[in-house]
Amino acid sequence: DFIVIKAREKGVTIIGLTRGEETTIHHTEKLDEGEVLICQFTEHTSAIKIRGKAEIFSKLGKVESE
Amino acid sequence: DFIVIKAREKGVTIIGLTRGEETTIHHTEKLDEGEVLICQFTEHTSAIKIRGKAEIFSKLGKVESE
Amino acid sequence: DFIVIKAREKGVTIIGLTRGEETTIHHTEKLDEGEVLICQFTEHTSAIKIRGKAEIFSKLGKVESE
Amino acid sequence: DFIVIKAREKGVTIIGLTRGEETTIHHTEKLDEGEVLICQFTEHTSAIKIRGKAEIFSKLGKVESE
Amino acid sequence: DFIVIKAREKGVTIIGLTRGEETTIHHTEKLDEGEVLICQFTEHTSAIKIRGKAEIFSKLGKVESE
Amino acid sequence: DFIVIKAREKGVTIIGLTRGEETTIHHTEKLDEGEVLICQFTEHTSAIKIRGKAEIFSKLGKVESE
Amino acid sequence: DFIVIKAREKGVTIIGLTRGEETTIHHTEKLDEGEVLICQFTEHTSAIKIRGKAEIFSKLGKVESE
Amino acid sequence: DFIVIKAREKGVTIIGLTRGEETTIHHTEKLDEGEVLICQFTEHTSAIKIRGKAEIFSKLGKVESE
Amino acid sequence: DFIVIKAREKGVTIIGLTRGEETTIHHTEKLDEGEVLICQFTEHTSAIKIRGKAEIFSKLGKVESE
Amino acid sequence: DFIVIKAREKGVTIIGLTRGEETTIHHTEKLDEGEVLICQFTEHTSAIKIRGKAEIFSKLGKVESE
Amino acid sequence: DFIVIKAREKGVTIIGLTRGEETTIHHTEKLDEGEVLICQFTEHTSAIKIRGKAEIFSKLGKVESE
Ligand SMILES: N[C@@H](Cc1c[nH]c2ccccc12)C(=O)O
Ligand SMILES: N[C@@H](Cc1c[nH]c2ccccc12)C(=O)O
Ligand SMILES: N[C@@H](Cc1c[nH]c2ccccc12)C(=O)O
Ligand SMILES: N[C@@H](Cc1c[nH]c2ccccc12)C(=O)O
Ligand SMILES: N[C@@H](Cc1c[nH]c2ccccc12)C(=O)O
Ligand SMILES: N[C@@H](Cc1c[nH]c2ccccc12)C(=O)O
Ligand SMILES: N[C@@H](Cc1c[nH]c2ccccc12)C(=O)O
Ligand SMILES: N[C@@H](Cc1c[nH]c2ccccc12)C(=O)O
Ligand SMILES: N[C@@H](Cc1c[nH]c2ccccc12)C(=O)O
Ligand SMILES: N[C@@H](Cc1c[nH]c2ccccc12)C(=O)O
Ligand SMILES: N[C@@H](Cc1c[nH]c2ccccc12)C(=O)O
Repeated sequence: DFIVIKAREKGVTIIGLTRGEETTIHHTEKLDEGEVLICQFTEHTSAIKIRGKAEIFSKLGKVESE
Repeated sequence: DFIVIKAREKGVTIIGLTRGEETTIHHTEKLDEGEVLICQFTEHTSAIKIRGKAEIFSKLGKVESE
Repeated sequence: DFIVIKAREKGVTIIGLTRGEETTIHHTEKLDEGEVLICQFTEHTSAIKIRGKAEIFSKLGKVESE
Repeated sequence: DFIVIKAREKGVTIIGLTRGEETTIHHTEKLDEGEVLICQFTEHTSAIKIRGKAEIFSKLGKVESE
Repeated sequence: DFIVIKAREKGVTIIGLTRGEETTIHHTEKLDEGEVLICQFTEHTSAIKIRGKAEIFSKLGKVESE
Repeated sequence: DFIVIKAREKGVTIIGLTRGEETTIHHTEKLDEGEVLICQFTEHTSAIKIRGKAEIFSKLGKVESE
Repeated sequence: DFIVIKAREKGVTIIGLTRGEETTIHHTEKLDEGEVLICQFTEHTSAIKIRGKAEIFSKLGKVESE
Repeated sequence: DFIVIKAREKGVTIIGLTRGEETTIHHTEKLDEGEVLICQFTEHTSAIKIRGKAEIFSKLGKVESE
Repeated sequence: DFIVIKAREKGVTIIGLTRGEETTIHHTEKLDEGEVLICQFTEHTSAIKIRGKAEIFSKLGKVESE
Repeated sequence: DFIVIKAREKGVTIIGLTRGEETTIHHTEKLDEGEVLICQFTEHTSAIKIRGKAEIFSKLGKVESE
Repeated sequence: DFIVIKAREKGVTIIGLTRGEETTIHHTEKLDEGEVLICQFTEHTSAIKIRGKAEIFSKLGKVESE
C-alpha cells in the first residue's frame, strides 16, 4: 500500500510514525508547492500524518488536508 | 488495511487499542482541524477509537464521528 | 476483516467474545454518542456482540442495532 | 468468513456446531430484540444454526429465519 | 466455502458425506420450518445432500430442493 | 470448487471418478426427484459424470443433463 | 480449473492426455447423448481432446465440437 | 493457464515447444475438423504454435489462425 | 503471463531475450502468415521483441507491430 | 507496484528515498522533456519524490507535479 | 508486471536500470519504427527509461514518450 501526496502550498509536512509498541516520529518530509511525494507503509512506518494544504490520494479515494 | 481520518475540529483524538488478550490504550494521537492521519491495523493495534468531529474513510466507506 | 461501529446513543456496548473451545467475554468497549470504533477479528476475538443503538458497517453492508 | 445476525425478536438463538468428525453444540448465544452478533467460522465452528426471527447477512446475501 | 439452507417445511434433512476414499454419512442435521443452517465444506465433509423443501444459497446462486 | 446438482427425475446418478493414473468409479450417489447434492472436487475425485435429468450448476454456469 | 462437457450425440469421446515429457492417452471417457462430464486438469492430465458433437464450457466460454 | 482450440479444417497442428534454455518441439497434436483440444502451459510447455485454420480461445480473447 | 501473436505476413520473427544480468537472444521463432504463437514469460525469457507485421495480444490489450 | 512518470519539461527530477529506519536520497534520475520513466517500489526505495512539471500515473490515478 | 513498447520512429531506446543500492544502466535495447518490445520488471530491472517517440502500455494505461 502507498499514498500519493501533492502539496498545494509551500511547507507541507508529511510525518512518518513508527511501527511497534511505541508511536514516535521517525521522519518529516517537507514539500514545496506542486511537489509530489509517493510513499509506502513499511516495516518502519505504520501511520502517516499530513499537515498543511495538500491533496492526498489512497485506495480509499481523495481527501484534502488544510 | 488502513483508514484515513480527517479532523473537522481541533482536538480530535485517535486511540490505538492493543492487540491480544488485554485491550488497553497504547497511543493517543491528537489532530488539529484539517490535519489528516492515515493509520494501519498492525501487530500492536487491532482496534481504533475516534472521538471528536472527523471524517473517517475505510474500505467500508465513509463515516463521520461527532 | 474489520467492522466499523458508530454509536447513535450513549452507552453502546461492543462485546468481544473469545476464539477457541470456550466462548466467553474478554472485553467490553463502551461508546458515547457519535463515537466510532473500528475493530478487527483477531487471534482472541472470533465473535462480536453489539448492544444499544448503533450503525454497524462490514463488508456485508450496513445494519443497525437497536 | 463471518456472518451478521440481527435479532428481530427476543430469544433468538445462535448455535455453534463443532468442526471435526463429531457434530455437536459447543455454544449457544442468546440475543435480545435489536441486538446484533457478528461471528466467524473458526477452528471450532464449521456450522451455525439459527432459531427464532432474525435477519442473517452473509457473502451469499440476506436470508430471514423465522 | 459455505452454503446457507433455510427450511421451508418441517423435517428438512441436511446430510454430511465423508471426504476420502469412502463416501458415507457422518451427520444428519434436522431443521424445523423457518430455521436456517449455515455450513462449510470441511476436512470431514466434501459433499452435502439436502432432502425436503428448502432454499439453498451458495456462491453458485439459489436453488430449491423439494 | 464444487458443483450443485438438482435431480429433475427419480434415479439421477452422480458418479465420482478417481484422481490419479487410473480413472475408475469410486462412488455413485443416487438422487430422488427434487433432492439436491452439492459436491466438491477432492483429493479422490477429479471427474464427475451425471446421468439422468438434472440441473447442474457450476462456476461455468448452468447446464442440464438429460 | 475444470471444464463441463455435455454430449449432444451418442458416442462422444473425451480423451485425457498425459502431463510430462511424453504426451499419450491415459483415459478415454465415452458419453451417451445428454450425459454430462465435469473434469479437471490434474497432475496426470494437462491436455484434453474432445471428439463428436458436444457442448464444452470452460472459463473461456462455450465452444461446440462437431 | 490453458487455451481452447477448435479445428476449422482437417489437419490443424498444435505444436508444443519446450520450456527451458532450448526451444524445441516436444509434441505435435493433429486435429480433424470440428475436434477440440484444450491444453495447458506446463512444466514442459512454455510456448504453443498453431498451424492451419482454427479458432483459438485464451484469457486474452479469441483469435483465428489461417 | 503469456502473449498471443498472429503473423500478418510471412517471416514475422519473435525474439526471446534472456532473463538475468545479460540481455541476449536465446531463441528466434519464425511465423508464416496466419500462424499463431502463444508464448509465456519464463525463467529464461524476460523480454520479447517482435519484428514484422503481426497482431500482438496481451493483458494490456492489442497492439500491431509493422 | 510501479509508477509511470512523463516529463513535461526539461530537468524533471525523480528522487528515490531509502527504505528503513533512515530516510535519505539514494538516487536522483533526471528526465528530458517527453522522456518516460517507469519505476518500482523496491527493497531499497519506499518513497519517491518528484520535482518539476510531470505527469505521474499510479494505480491511484493520474496527478501532475508542477 | 510487464510493459509493451511500440516504436513510432527509428532509434527508440529502452534503458534497463539496475535493482539494488546502485541505479545504473545494465542494458539498452534499440527499436526500429514499428517494432514492439514487451519486457518485464525482473530481479535485475526495477526501473525502465524510454527515449524517443514510442507508445508505452502498462497496467496503468497508455502514455506516449516523445
Ligand atoms: N506504533 C503503532 C502506530 C499506529 C498504527 N496504527 C495506529 C492507530 C492508532 C494509534 C497508533 C497507531 C503501531 O504500529 O501499531
Ligand atoms: N485485544 C483485542 C482488541 C479487539 C479487537 N477486536 C475487538 C472486538 C471487540 C472487543 C475487543 C476487540 C483483540 O486483539 O482481540
Ligand atoms: N469460541 C467460538 C466463538 C464463535 C465463533 N463463531 C461462532 C458461532 C456460533 C457460536 C460461537 C461462535 C469459536 O471460536 O469458534
Ligand atoms: N463436524 C462437521 C460439521 C459440518 C460442517 N458442514 C457440514 C455439512 C453437513 C453436516 C455436518 C457439517 C464438519 O466439520 O465437517
Ligand atoms: N468421498 C468423496 C465424496 C465426494 C466428493 N465429491 C464427489 C463427487 C462424486 C461422488 C463422490 C464425491 C470425496 O471426498 O471425494
Ligand atoms: N484420473 C484422471 C481423471 C481425469 C481428470 N480429468 C480428466 C480428463 C480426461 C480424462 C480423464 C480425466 C486424472 O486425475 O487426471
Ligand atoms: N505432455 C504435455 C501435454 C501438453 C500440454 N500442453 C500442450 C500443448 C501442446 C502440446 C502438448 C501439450 C505437457 O504436459 O506439457
Ligand atoms: N524455451 C523458451 C520458450 C519460450 C517461451 N517464451 C518465449 C518467447 C520467445 C522465444 C522463446 C520462448 C522458454 O522457456 O523461455
Ligand atoms: N536481462 C534483463 C532483460 C530485461 C527485462 N526487462 C528489461 C527492461 C529493459 C532492459 C532489459 C530488460 C532482465 O532480466 O532484467
Ligand atoms: N525510510 C522510510 C521511508 C518512508 C516510507 N513511507 C514514509 C512515510 C512518511 C515518512 C517516511 C516514509 C521507511 O521505509 O519507512
Ligand atoms: N536501484 C533502484 C532503482 C529504482 C527503483 N525505483 C526507483 C525510484 C526512484 C529512484 C530509483 C529507483 C532500486 O532498486 O530501488
